[in-house]
Amino acid sequence: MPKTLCIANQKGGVGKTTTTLNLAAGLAKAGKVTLVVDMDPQCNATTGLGRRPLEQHPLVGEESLRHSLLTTNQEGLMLLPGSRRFRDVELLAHADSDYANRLIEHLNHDTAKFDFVLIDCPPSLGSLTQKALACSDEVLMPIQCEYFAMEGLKQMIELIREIMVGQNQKLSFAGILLTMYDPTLELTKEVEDDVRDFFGEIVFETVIPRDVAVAESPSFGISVLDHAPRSRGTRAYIELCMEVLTNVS
Amino acid sequence: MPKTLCIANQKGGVGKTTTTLNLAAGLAKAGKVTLVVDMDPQCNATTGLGRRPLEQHPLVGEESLRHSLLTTNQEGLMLLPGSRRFRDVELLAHADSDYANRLIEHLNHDTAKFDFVLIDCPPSLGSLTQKALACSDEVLMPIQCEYFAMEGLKQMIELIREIMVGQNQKLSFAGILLTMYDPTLELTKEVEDDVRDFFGEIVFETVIPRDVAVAESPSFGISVLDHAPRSRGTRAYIELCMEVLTNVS
Ligand SMILES: Nc1ncnc2c1ncn2[C@@H]1O[C@H](COP(=O)(O)OP(=O)(O)OP(=O)(O)O)[C@@H](O)[C@H]1O
Ligand SMILES: Nc1ncnc2c1ncn2[C@@H]1O[C@H](COP(=O)(O)OP(=O)(O)OP(=O)(O)O)[C@@H](O)[C@H]1O
Ligand SMILES: [Mg+2]
Ligand SMILES: [Mg+2]
Repeated sequence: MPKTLCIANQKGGVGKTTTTLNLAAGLAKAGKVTLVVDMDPQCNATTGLGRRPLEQHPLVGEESLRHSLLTTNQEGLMLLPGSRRFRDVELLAHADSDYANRLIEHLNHDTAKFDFVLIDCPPSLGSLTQKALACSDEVLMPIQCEYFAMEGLKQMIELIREIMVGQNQKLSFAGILLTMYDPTLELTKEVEDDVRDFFGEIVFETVIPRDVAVAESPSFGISVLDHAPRSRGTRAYIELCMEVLTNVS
Repeated sequence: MPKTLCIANQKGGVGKTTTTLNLAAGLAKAGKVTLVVDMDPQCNATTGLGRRPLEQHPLVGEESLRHSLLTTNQEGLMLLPGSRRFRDVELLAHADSDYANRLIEHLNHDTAKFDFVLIDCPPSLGSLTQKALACSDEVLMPIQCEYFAMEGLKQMIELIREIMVGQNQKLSFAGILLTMYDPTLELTKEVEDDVRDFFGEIVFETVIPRDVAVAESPSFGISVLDHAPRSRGTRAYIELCMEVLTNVS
């Protein structure tokens, strides 16, 4: 059975998709067969891997996921693409629909050959994110070191705790990841201190620096590890990958 | 009747809340009585103005909005705070609920004394944003000059055109606003050229530079115009305010 990681945060633009893609590429380079699942109607994870969104979301169809899996520019990394079709988003997001169970079933049956499954979530605490949390082993929360960051995090943690005691007893925290970190800004330091004081152990040692190479790589459909192998962004995502692998074993 | 502006973009973290707060402060300083409506369950517009979210969302209750309006640290600027309560978010977001019409009724009846109403939207194209679009005169779309920016914009424009011919014939484009603009990055220049080539006239002349003073101001509950009056961020938001006032008249 694969280890399923859900990359989630209600706050927008904090680096969820960027972390999903670059962590997945790092895991694949470390020899782990990895799948990225795009649960965001924006389909940024799909296009960031150089692929196009599907007409119909694979999780809404009857067929097994195996038929929809795509290869990527990174060996050992596959993609379950997303869909922008509103009908599918509404179907998947409808809280009491049986699509909820289908997601869990689909993911449990069709992903056995993977070592890791990473699920990229939309910026919301609605049903799509809740379903992704319900079928994950761990949740990784990227946050920016900015004022609004702390606000949403506490609400997010409450929701995760509810799911941990309710729908998914196996769910645990992979960690909180500081992204777009700029050590020259006082604001960054202040928020980092707050987050480490408040959340302690569950904050990753690794921080991801703000680095334009990271923002450029999705336009080439590759990870920053391939786009700019000697960049600070690459070094940080490799470090994160090592930290995730150490925590998992 | 006030002019109602909806600040929307499905992409997260592009500066929707920041633009709502600083444009509203600029309009108030220019002598226009202005109301900010917080439609985002994250309630960043509420806390960014130094206020706390309500237990129950004012749009869900029976009472007139007048009872829930709050003053802010800026004279001439009032706030209709948001709520983080899931029940309310689900109620407001349920596509076919009565609450859709209630929003339009509430806004039409209780805001007559304002010159401008600015609605801050969540990072989604779901019902909350669609309802806000349905009761607005104009829509302002902040975007970052980054690769994923263009992806979501086309889908957003399609949705807006649908609402323009369907539910709300009075809706028009206020404009596309480039935010967190960093002229030293090639990526910024490339995306700006793409956006101006593709969308032409509807892109504001004014661009908002990346400026840490802008990110600091919400932690004091004031706009960047008060937090750092001589900053580049302040100058840009005052310029934007002039451009919006010129376009409106
Ligand atoms: N370390 C970094 N350095 C520089 N830019 C970054 C970094 N990480 C992410 N970005 C850029 O910041 C923007 C936001 O990142 P991303 O889209 O991954 O966030 P997200 O949380 O997935 O957003 P959404 O909430 O819309 O899903 C993107 O344009 C991305 O390229
Ligand atoms: N011009 C700027 N310079 C520097 N930082 C900025 C600027 N504009 C916004 N920010 C910061 O970037 C982050 C994202 O901005 P903001 O929260 O306004 O975006 P949003 O689109 O409202 O996000 P969401 O999609 O979560 O609602 C915030 O931490 C904000 O302080
Ligand atoms: Mg994303
Ligand atoms: Mg916002």
